[in-house]
Amino acid sequence: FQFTLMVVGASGLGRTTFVNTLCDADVVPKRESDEPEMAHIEEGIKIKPYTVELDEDGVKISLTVVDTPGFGDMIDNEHCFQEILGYLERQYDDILSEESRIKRNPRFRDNRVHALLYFITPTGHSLREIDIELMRRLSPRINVIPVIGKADTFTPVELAEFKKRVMEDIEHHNIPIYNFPYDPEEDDEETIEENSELRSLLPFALIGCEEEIIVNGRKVRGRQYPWGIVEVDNTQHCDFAKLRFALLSSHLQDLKEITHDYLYENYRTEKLSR
Amino acid sequence: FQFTLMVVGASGLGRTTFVNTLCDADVVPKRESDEPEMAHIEEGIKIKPYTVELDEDGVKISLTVVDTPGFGDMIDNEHCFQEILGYLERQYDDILSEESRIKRNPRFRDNRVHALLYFITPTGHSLREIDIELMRRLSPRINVIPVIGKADTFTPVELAEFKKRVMEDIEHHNIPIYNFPYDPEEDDEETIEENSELRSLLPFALIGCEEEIIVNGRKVRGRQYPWGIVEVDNTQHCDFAKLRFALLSSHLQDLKEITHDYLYENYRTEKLSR
Ligand SMILES: Nc1nc2c(ncn2[C@@H]2O[C@H](COP(=O)(O)OP(=O)(O)O)[C@@H](O)[C@H]2O)c(=O)[nH]1
Ligand SMILES: Nc1nc2c(ncn2[C@@H]2O[C@H](COP(=O)(O)OP(=O)(O)O)[C@@H](O)[C@H]2O)c(=O)[nH]1
Repeated sequence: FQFTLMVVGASGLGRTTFVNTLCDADVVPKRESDEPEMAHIEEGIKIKPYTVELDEDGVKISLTVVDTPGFGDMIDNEHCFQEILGYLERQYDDILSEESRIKRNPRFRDNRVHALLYFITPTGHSLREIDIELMRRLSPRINVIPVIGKADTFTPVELAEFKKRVMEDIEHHNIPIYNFPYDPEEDDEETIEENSELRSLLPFALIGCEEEIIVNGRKVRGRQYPWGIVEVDNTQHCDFAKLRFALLSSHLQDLKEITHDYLYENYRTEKLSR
Repeated sequence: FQFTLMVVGASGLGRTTFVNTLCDADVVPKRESDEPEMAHIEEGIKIKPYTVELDEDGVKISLTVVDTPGFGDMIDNEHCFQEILGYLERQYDDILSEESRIKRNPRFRDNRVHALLYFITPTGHSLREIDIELMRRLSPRINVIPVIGKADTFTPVELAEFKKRVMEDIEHHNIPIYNFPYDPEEDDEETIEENSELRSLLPFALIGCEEEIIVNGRKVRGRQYPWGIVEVDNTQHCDFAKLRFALLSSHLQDLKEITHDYLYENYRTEKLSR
């Protein structure tokens, strides 16, 4: 299987750490130089794909992660949206031109992006203007899945309140995110239950970490604070494990089908009828 | 004693909670309505002073806190700087016109702001463009003290690294923040030691909370996580207690003197010689 995932969010929300935790490897390098003289040359947003081979319970997956460092770091972030949208549409244009070729190119790589994880800043308030605009502008071209970065900054009560408020905002602005769709009439009991559970977790509370800590003699991936240890793989502490299973296993096909049969087709119709 | 403190920072960094913890009272109301239809009418920045009477070990202090909700929430934040600078200079203009009056106004209130706490987003990377610009543009008019909001999102190692990087950035860009100045030749041993300790804490790691939790039978102000309890007043967990003592006790006079004798005088000279 091949799957392409884009991650977008303000810097410092743990995007890089999450990708490395997802792949259990140092796929995205930690910021090279945060030297003061380098750090403030705001180059704006960059788009960088990384590919890694994963083995999910015996199933080989070639996972491409498209990182977008620099999003939201400027005083004026208007052009960031264009850069990302441009990248997504270029992958669709490649398919469009490949489809109309007489002679197929055997080495053609389909780089369409199947899902976008949008890291929401854990403010405790409602969505900011930049959050709404990004999801609104990109959801016609890609499956947008909202997540909360550094979710360990919330107490359980605050987390529940924040999730509720974010989803209220998304519904109020009619933003068509990917919400694990199901048909209560057609689908079987198990699918309905699985999808409605995943939908109730939106936005997924993510915690990333790159260290292993020994807890009661066992090795766990976690963050060590003076007041306690947060465990990434503990579903009581965050939604990391459930999101990982949905992306790389249970919903990988669904995300690809929606991208190919719906999102790409819409783009193609729009483009050809101009 | 009278003291005026401004707090500035991106929303969701715990600014409101910090002020209420500092005053041990609900001085700044929690966001009134975060209703979805209200939340996104980005009105831009607002400037709201609140006054509260405090009793610091028998010394009465009339503390005015100037809150600045809306800073940094827009896609384009250029005008935020002007709004804050404008407010600070208007207080100086009031003094200027009062000074040149023949008949003094007995009820005149001096609203000059003596210090500004700038809440840096705990990204784990270097300062963002908006952080640099705010401190650079305001430090000629006010004592700027950088602090880290929601510092409980850092492990002790990450916190030490982040503090070091922030100060490297501030030095690299020659931003004249308030760094607890002392003169190794003139000052006595105790002052040198106290000021160099406070300087080494910059940027202060702040944690705010409004709940009381019972720990081992005692009431503490803290945040309760599934993995442990963070205590605001515990100097092992954050710098809240040390900053509070510096602002409301040991350095209150120093901050006022620098504002009146140096920052205001510079403004007056610039303005009158135009
Ligand atoms: N509290 C907390 N900190 C995190 C988490 N993930 C990463 N960090 C820390 O946040 C900082 C920035 O992480 P990074 O992954 O580089 O963020 P990015 O800029 O969004 O890619 C680093 O110091 C990480 O150790 C998390 O889930 N919770
Ligand atoms: N992790 C953490 N959360 C905090 C802290 N202080 C406040 N919060 C939470 O962050 C959210 C926003 O706080 P608020 O003070 O309104 O932020 P403001 O927008 O900067 O004024 C609320 O859910 C608070 O409970 C803190 O020190 N650490």
